[in-house]
Amino acid sequence: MGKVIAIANQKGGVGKTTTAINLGASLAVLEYRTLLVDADPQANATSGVGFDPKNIKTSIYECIIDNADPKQIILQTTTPNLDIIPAHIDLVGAEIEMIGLPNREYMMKKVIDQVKDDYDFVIIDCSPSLGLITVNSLTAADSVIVPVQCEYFALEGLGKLLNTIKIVQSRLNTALDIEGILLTMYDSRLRLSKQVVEEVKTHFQQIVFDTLITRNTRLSEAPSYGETIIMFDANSTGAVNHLNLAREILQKNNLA
Amino acid sequence: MGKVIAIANQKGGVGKTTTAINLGASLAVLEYRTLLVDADPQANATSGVGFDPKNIKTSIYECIIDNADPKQIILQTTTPNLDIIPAHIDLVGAEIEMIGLPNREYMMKKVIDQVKDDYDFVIIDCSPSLGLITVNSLTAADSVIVPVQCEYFALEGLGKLLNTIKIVQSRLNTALDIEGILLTMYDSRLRLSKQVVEEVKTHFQQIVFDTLITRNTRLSEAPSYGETIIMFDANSTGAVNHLNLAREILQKNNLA
Ligand SMILES: Nc1ncnc2c1ncn2[C@@H]1O[C@H](COP(=O)(O)OP(=O)(O)OP(=O)(O)O)[C@@H](O)[C@H]1O
Ligand SMILES: Nc1ncnc2c1ncn2[C@@H]1O[C@H](COP(=O)(O)OP(=O)(O)OP(=O)(O)O)[C@@H](O)[C@H]1O
Ligand SMILES: [Mg+2]
Ligand SMILES: [Mg+2]
Repeated sequence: MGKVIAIANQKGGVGKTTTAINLGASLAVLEYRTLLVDADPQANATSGVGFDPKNIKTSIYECIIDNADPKQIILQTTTPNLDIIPAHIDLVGAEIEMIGLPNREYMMKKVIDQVKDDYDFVIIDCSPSLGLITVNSLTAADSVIVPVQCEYFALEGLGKLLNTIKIVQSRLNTALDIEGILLTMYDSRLRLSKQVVEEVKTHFQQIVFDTLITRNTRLSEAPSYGETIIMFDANSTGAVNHLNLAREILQKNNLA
Repeated sequence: MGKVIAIANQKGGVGKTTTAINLGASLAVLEYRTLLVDADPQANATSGVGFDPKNIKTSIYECIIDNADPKQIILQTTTPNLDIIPAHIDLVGAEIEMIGLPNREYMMKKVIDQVKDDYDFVIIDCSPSLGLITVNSLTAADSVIVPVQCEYFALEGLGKLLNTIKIVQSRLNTALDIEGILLTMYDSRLRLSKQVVEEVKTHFQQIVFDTLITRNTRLSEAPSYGETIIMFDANSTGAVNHLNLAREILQKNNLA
């Protein structure tokens, strides 16, 4: 019975894709069968695990809009226990096509429900928006991880996102939980970084992960080789941070 | 007769808002009357110049949806020659409201055309998406600046964005020009940074700005004080880079 976790934040460039790929890879290396779902038309999670988005013929788009069988679309990555439902640029058009359809908020859930029992975890990478596809991902999810970059603008948008999560919880998915707020790109040399961590821990105490993801260039180099951080450099702080995050989530869910 | 420049890239966190605010501030300090237009519901440009988005009663939303007079909504910033049409979170709903309206792609243009003659430059900060509001901004613009972070994922999305610009040029705004591709968050110590610069300069030669915006923590600290980089730390490399960018644009437009 796979646990579905969405990675969401409408602020751009905060580490959603980096978290999705590398938390997925960490769970996989700890022997948990994991499925990534790329719900961002930019298809960064798809290319980050080694697939060229231009060569993707069928993707999450066909599953949502054409009712294609997700089991036929799933791709295996080079990491054992890590599969992906890829994205394609066509996904940009999906939001317009879903407007007016009766169950438009539940279309992603319908897709994920067909495959989640084959996995221990399903991780959905969302685009930097609170549009219909992100709402669909939150409706399909059991919980959501909110990456927050240790920068001023990233702090600003947090309240708005938590509001949206409350709306989804009350109207579309009463079971949606907050798995946690994840502080990313932390740089201990910067005063601003420390201030943001202080601020987030003060306001959101219980739901902030103990694990901090520090700024680490190996994390930004790995996707250019189409590799997760575990494959690319298992000794890097980026790899250690994401393995710690995986363990923290497993403990919290009484799986470790 | 103000020149309208949109700052756009659907990739998140590449420096769109940082460019809009600090290019605007640089043009203002060089005595060019400049208007910022915040076309992102996150309202980062609005808070970055010192206004609390929660206190904004009327914004670009009312101008587009309710035909409010933009001249009544314009706010003066603490920087002489720099005004702003602020954003508000309501803007999230605008895209849905604009679907089906006859001239839905030209609504931003209608607003900007009412004020642009009062300024030398109008700079539009776009959200990380290629939705209707960004298309509106590209339709209202004379040219577009594309910030590209010196990272792998930022490179990936460039082709798609340039495609979208071509579509807008052919169907909605034949006069739309590319003002340039701006490389941001450059860190000369990182191999990846250098590789991205190489790659972009090889593929896009003529349209890449000579000015590089280097990674500089003062740029990310300034918005937490509600100040532009020029006010916050005029001697920082962040300030020098944006002043150079302003001069490069002025020269290109035979204004320097
Ligand atoms: N801890 C880190 N250290 C260094 N670089 C990082 C780190 N996390 C992410 N990055 C880099 O920062 C950039 C932004 O991260 P990423 O693309 O994962 O963010 P995102 O939230 O998914 O962006 P978008 O909003 O566009 O979907 C990427 O180039 C990534 O490689
Ligand atoms: N050259 C730079 N050096 C250091 N930090 C920077 C630089 N440029 C931008 N930043 C910081 O990086 C983060 C992302 O920049 P910014 O918010 O301007 O990007 P954006 O493209 O507008 O993001 P979004 O896609 O969410 O609108 C911000 O916290 C900003 O302060
Ligand atoms: Mg992403
Ligand atoms: Mg922005």
